[in-house]
Amino acid sequence: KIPKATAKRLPLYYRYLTFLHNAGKQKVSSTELSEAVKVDSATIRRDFSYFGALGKRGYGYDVDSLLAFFAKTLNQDHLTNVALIGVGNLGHALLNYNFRQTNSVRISAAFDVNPDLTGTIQSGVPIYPMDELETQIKDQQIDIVILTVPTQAAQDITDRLIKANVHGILNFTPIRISVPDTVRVQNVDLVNELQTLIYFIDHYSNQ
Amino acid sequence: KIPKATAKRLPLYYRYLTFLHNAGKQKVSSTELSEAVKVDSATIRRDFSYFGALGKRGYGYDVDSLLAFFAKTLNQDHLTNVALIGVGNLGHALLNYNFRQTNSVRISAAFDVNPDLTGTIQSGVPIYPMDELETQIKDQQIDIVILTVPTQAAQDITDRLIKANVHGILNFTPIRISVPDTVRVQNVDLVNELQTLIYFIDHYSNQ
Ligand SMILES: NC(=O)c1ccc[n+]([C@@H]2O[C@H](COP(=O)([O-])OP(=O)(O)OC[C@H]3O[C@@H](n4cnc5c(N)ncnc54)[C@H](O)[C@@H]3O)[C@@H](O)[C@H]2O)c1
Ligand SMILES: NC(=O)c1ccc[n+]([C@@H]2O[C@H](COP(=O)([O-])OP(=O)(O)OC[C@H]3O[C@@H](n4cnc5c(N)ncnc54)[C@H](O)[C@@H]3O)[C@@H](O)[C@H]2O)c1
Repeated sequence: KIPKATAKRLPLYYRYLTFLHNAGKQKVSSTELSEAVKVDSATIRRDFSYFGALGKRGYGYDVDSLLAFFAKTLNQDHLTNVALIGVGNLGHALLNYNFRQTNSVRISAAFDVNPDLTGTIQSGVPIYPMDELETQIKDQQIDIVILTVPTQAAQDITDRLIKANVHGILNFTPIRISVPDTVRVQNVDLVNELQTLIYFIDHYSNQ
Repeated sequence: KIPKATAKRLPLYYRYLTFLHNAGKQKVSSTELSEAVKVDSATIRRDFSYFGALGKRGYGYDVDSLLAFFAKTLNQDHLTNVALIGVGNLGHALLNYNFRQTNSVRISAAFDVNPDLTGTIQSGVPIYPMDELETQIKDQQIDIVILTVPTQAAQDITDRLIKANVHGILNFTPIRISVPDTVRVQNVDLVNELQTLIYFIDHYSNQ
């Protein structure tokens, strides 16, 4: 089992290696990789060690074989459909973006309670009313949902998603939702990010 | 010096304690706090121990005194103005939201290169052209900037921010920007979050 912090860095390594591959580079040293992804070389070597020997010390890493390895590990050759619930300010921005820079994830269905939105198509994505949630999740075999609804709606919707056998939730609401161990939640808390930044600047900025 | 993981949890504790205070609660047990913020009690006790004895074991924590403590630690009674650069999809959503649920942070100035946007006011925030960046940062004593520009513009703008003596950047672009040690960067990488979620579901969902 690899640590969560390592799993969070894998997409970063993959993205940079894709960039190198497209630029025609064959080899990359751990120092160069470290400079690009802003992770120290010792951490990179430790991360890579979870997967067996990926490179020879002093020789650098082979870009193509690393890339093939990470593409498989991150299941990049297989498209994952995700649903988005709550097409307001933030939901709308995510729909417009629709993860265009990665070809392995796309938002294939959106849901809302606002009658002006449901039944329309935004950035190529159909917006369904909430009473079609379970049907669409089942028909499209959706396993991951992005939650961009108001705080007070978050837990009720989460309970419906658990019953609909969803395994992953990307939660943008400020509350911590309750889920059983079989469901994985990643919280993206934008207010937290800013307050943490302020805390560090107030307390450590002169160091 | 407290660990980064602890600092990231402080706003979460503060938010929940504010919620309890507004509901008129006097005491909270570490179990109840743990359930609400989804952090185990041992971690909460360890986090709190960095700040001296904040509660008596077995007796629970006093909501008001904890709240006052965290308000001071997070500098909540002082408004922090931040700037936002790049009022596109994501920038627009953040402007409309303008961190309304917290009274300690607000976006006071935005910047863009699009002539249709500059010179207008959106959600009460003025949008300036990029040639006014340094002047406004100085006049408004802005120390923190939210970066929601396209990838290729990110590093050049960061270099200008460093020269303008900004100390914190909340980076939404997928690249890792280079800054000196005196500048703190928090990366919010939405593509990473989804890919990490997919990795965990693929590898561990049956446990
Ligand atoms: N916009 C931001 O920049 C930002 C920043 C930080 C946190 N957040 C959080 O993200 C969430 C969304 O924020 P927003 O600014 O997009 O809000 P918003 O009010 O603009 O959008 C919410 C959307 O959810 C829909 N909705 C309401 N109840 C629903 C329900 N029961 N089922 C399905 N859809 C429902 C609404 O019709 C609306 O379209 C909130 O929880 C907010 O706290 C947003
Ligand atoms: N929208 C999302 O949901 C989302 C998700 C993940 C990552 N991101 C990242 O966030 C960033 C913004 O994404 P977006 O969807 O809002 O893009 P966008 O293209 O909609 O907006 C970019 C904005 O930046 C402005 N801009 C361009 N060059 C500039 C410069 N040199 N100086 C100042 N402003 C400049 C543009 O005029 C535009 O208003 C991108 O780096 C993107 O990869 C966005």
